[in-house]
Amino acid sequence: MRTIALANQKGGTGKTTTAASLAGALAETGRRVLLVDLDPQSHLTAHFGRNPTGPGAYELITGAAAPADVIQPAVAPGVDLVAAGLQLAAAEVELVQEVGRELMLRRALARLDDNYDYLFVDCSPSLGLLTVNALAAVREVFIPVQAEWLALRALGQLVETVEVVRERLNPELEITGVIACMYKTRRVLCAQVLEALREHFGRQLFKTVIRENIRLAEAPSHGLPITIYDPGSRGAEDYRRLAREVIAQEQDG
Amino acid sequence: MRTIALANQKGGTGKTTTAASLAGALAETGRRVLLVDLDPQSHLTAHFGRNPTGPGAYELITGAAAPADVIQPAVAPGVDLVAAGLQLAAAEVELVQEVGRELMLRRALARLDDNYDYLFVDCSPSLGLLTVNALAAVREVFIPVQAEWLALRALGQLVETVEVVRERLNPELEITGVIACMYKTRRVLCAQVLEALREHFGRQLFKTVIRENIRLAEAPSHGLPITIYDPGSRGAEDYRRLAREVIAQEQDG
Ligand SMILES: Nc1ncnc2c1ncn2[C@@H]1O[C@H](COP(=O)(O)OP(=O)(O)OP(=O)(O)O)[C@@H](O)[C@H]1O
Ligand SMILES: Nc1ncnc2c1ncn2[C@@H]1O[C@H](COP(=O)(O)OP(=O)(O)OP(=O)(O)O)[C@@H](O)[C@H]1O
Ligand SMILES: [Mg+2]
Ligand SMILES: [Mg+2]
Repeated sequence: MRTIALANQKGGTGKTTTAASLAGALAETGRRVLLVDLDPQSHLTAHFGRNPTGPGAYELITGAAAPADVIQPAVAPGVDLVAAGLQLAAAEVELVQEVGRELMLRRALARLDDNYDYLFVDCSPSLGLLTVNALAAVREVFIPVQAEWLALRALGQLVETVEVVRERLNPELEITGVIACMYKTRRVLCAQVLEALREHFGRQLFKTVIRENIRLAEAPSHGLPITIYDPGSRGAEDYRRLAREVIAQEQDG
Repeated sequence: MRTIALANQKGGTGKTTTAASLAGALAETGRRVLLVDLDPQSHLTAHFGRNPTGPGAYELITGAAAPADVIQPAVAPGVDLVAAGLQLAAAEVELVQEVGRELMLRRALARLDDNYDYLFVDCSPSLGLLTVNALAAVREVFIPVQAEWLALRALGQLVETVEVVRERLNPELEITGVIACMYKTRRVLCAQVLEALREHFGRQLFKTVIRENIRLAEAPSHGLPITIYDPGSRGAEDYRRLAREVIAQEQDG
């Protein structure tokens, strides 16, 4: 099972949209995906039209519930979800004092039966305790980036945080993908930022660029991933192309 | 002096761009503006090409420095800035235990000489301790909103938080403006969300809609507000129009 955090502390860079859409595209190939909504704002949960207030990630990380109790099966074909849960907002403050506070998600996921090919954790726009929990619990990080200048400057700190987590908590952690999202094809600025990303990240930058497509912004209001909401759209096309690159990584192991 | 927090816990809704651009547009009318960057990610500080690592908001809220020591004058004509400062990221965790932890910014700003017509506090995408400090310290909240569905659902929680701060810490606090940002004029979805905002917020929703304009995304890479970077652009036009509405509010008191 590949375990991947979708992280970027800059707001609105496409983390949630990528979680939902990539899950949908991978599930179309028969791969089984588990999504964990680790953002107290519960947008991923809403993206699948689920109730954000039932038991969820909070109960999971505090050990109050086993994974099986909080997994909502088949929120889309081949995709299961652990909702954020109402209490998750309190977690960042409550858990500050707990011994081993950064390893709570990791311990919880260790109890997971290996029924999935992919586990994605959607993070909030911060590098706080919940995001550190995600980074300590997975082997890989994908970074969705908006191809704009203010988003670019956030990357340094994120890479640094991944480094610290690797050194102190999780030696296997690696940035295995950077995804250019919400790309506006006719903009010179986007092209310049993309070039800068390529120079900086080299092979870590996925070749697939996710273009801006209104269907991706509409899908959550219907509680559906793009691959179901509008399978013929550019948004679905781009995420399928990304999924193929992600799958090709399985070979490089 | 009008004191205004730019708040929205949803990421990437235009808070920082609005802080910089509205400041620039108000300063053009001769009004003096002080900006406080209360986001540890220091994007507003970067927007004016300033060093995010000098003394700044952290020293201000902990009382380690007086306002005069951390204000950087004339980052643009008529606009002064308190940078985020390197330590600000630590503040959310360090200050959790302090007595009166939500009122630290308020106490610091009370020491400010009344040299300004407008004070704007730019918040991070969260409803954590720093944002609560901002809400407890100002009389008004402007909410920049992206005209998209995932952004819309964040508003309920924000309004609730404003309510709690009003009841428990700051009885004068009021949402006096909602600003539709990054508006894509040809999109049906944007128009639908705008309609929903109008129904919900009525007069609180500014008539001016800030349209998407690449110049606004380019300006920060030059360390300039849009009104200086490209005064003839749509982005500058829209923010000037917004500034006129903001100024007209001065009459309603
Ligand atoms: N490629 C795209 N084309 C059009 N709209 C998009 C695209 N990707 C995302 N969006 C829209 O942009 C907004 C921000 O995206 P999203 O919520 O996925 O980002 P995020 O990084 O998860 O944000 P946050 O930091 O708040 O968690 C949402 O309204 C989403 O529907
Ligand atoms: N009207 C606009 N047209 C084009 N680009 C815009 C517009 N407003 C903002 N942007 C760009 O969109 C991105 C997000 O905007 P901004 O950083 O101002 O939002 P924010 O709410 O402050 O984000 P965060 O939640 O991360 O603090 C930035 O790259 C910015 O340059
Ligand atoms: Mg998100
Ligand atoms: Mg900002």
